[in-house]
Amino acid sequence: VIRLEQITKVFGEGTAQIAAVAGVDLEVRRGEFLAIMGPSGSGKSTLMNIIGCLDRPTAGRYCLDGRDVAKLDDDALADARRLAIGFVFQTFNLLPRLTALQNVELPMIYAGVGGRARRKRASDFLGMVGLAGRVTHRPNQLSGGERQRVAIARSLANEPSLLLADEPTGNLDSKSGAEIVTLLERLHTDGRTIVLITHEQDVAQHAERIVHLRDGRIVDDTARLDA
Amino acid sequence: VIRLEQITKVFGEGTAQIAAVAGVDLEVRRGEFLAIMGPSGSGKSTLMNIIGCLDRPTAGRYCLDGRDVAKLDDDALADARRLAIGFVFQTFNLLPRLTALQNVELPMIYAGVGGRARRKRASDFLGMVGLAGRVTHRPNQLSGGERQRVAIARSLANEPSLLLADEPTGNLDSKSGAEIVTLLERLHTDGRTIVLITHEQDVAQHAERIVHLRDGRIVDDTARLDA
Ligand SMILES: Nc1ncnc2c1ncn2[C@@H]1O[C@H](COP(=O)(O)OP(=O)(O)OP(=O)(O)O)[C@@H](O)[C@H]1O
Ligand SMILES: Nc1ncnc2c1ncn2[C@@H]1O[C@H](COP(=O)(O)OP(=O)(O)OP(=O)(O)O)[C@@H](O)[C@H]1O
Ligand SMILES: [Mg+2]
Ligand SMILES: [Mg+2]
Repeated sequence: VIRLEQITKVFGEGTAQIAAVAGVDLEVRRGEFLAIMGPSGSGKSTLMNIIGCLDRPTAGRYCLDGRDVAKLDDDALADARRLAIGFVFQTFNLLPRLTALQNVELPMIYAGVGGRARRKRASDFLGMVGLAGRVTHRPNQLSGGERQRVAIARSLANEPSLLLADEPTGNLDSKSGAEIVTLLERLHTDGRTIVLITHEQDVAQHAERIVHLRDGRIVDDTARLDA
Repeated sequence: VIRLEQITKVFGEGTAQIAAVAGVDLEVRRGEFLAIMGPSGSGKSTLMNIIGCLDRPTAGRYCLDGRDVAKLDDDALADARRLAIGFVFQTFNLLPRLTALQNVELPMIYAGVGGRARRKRASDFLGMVGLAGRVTHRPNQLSGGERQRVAIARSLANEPSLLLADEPTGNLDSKSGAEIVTLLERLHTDGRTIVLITHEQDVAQHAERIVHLRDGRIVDDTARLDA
């Protein structure tokens, strides 16, 4: 479902240029559960933004579901992204003036889901991440880990077939983190393709395959032995 | 140096009231290295904000260096905070229009440090957290872990005697995280008092004492056996 060929992303100009991603080839099959690990600054989030159609590569080709993403205009790209891809951002990116419930409803509003169904589903997703008691809170009334969980609930809103999660347990204690991993495993068993960036070995162990990045390149690609 | 007596912090009104911190007694001695752990939403950041004089308790008494903080007006509080306390925020709170170097310089500007000394020290602190190559980047040109490390460098700017760090390794891979823990240990050996909120057992193990929070209360307080 995802094919990246020689993907490169360069920031900046002249001598200050930084190749955040430097020639990555990666194929992810439909229904696969992949974890991406690597040092801070090794290009993981940059790569994820390209996969999620939030950024375009400087060079290389990206085919999503067999279609060359470079050939889609911005509107077609936004459509593909909105309905098929769920994204959990490393920095959450919640809207500060909306409640937790409204933040989770937002992708459904774009997808044209009616008000009552929307609120019911948003409330179910928040329940799934343990936030039933926080639905009317706004982001600045939530703890770090609660905001992270609202971001996770929001990514599930349109029941996307591809879920991209950038360090979804970084702000969670081990118990809440384990609950999120169990949730991801269930979503995977239901048939979704999941790409997960994580710094934690225990979280990565639940994926079927782990890819290691270093300085913008893939340096290791291992299937879990008992997968 | 820190004495909290029956500290309580309640948010909201009426039936929607939440006691984020519910009657905490805690003493931290000068030069101690304390870790605070607990589930997401258990009140750790709220407690830290009170210790750092960024928030006032709803009830209870907080004495910092023997002085009742409630008796200080906002200006005196800001002074105490600015010079003696270094704070690493869970959500970094960097200024988006300033470079990494300028963000680290900021507390020194408030402390009246001259331009050349400031830039040299800011650059040294950024070097200590492995960001010598990123000093001119602005926050949106930095990875999540790089922003976290700028926040750590900034907290050291005025060489504070009390360092409060809210999950400083949440966005770091194990190697960068270990480097930060080594840095904290060194700062502690130099005589600083350190209070660290963390979700990671390996990080907490480097403190001399671990306090566990649950639902706004202290449920465990253990000195490390070999400390
Ligand atoms: N807009 C930009 N301009 C210049 N450099 C950038 C920009 N965005 C990112 N970078 C650099 O690209 C590199 C890769 O960034 P990226 O966010 O992908 O890292 P990461 O692997 O996600 O790191 P972390 O684990 O810390 O989140 C970093 O060194 C960063 O400084
Ligand atoms: N302004 C506010 N209004 C209402 N409730 C709040 C407010 N700020 C925090 N809370 C609630 O207080 C509780 C404690 O929050 P706090 O940020 O201290 O938790 P935490 O232990 O730091 O959690 P985490 O590990 O997720 O960062 C949370 O359940 C949160 O929803
Ligand atoms: Mg990242
Ligand atoms: Mg917190």
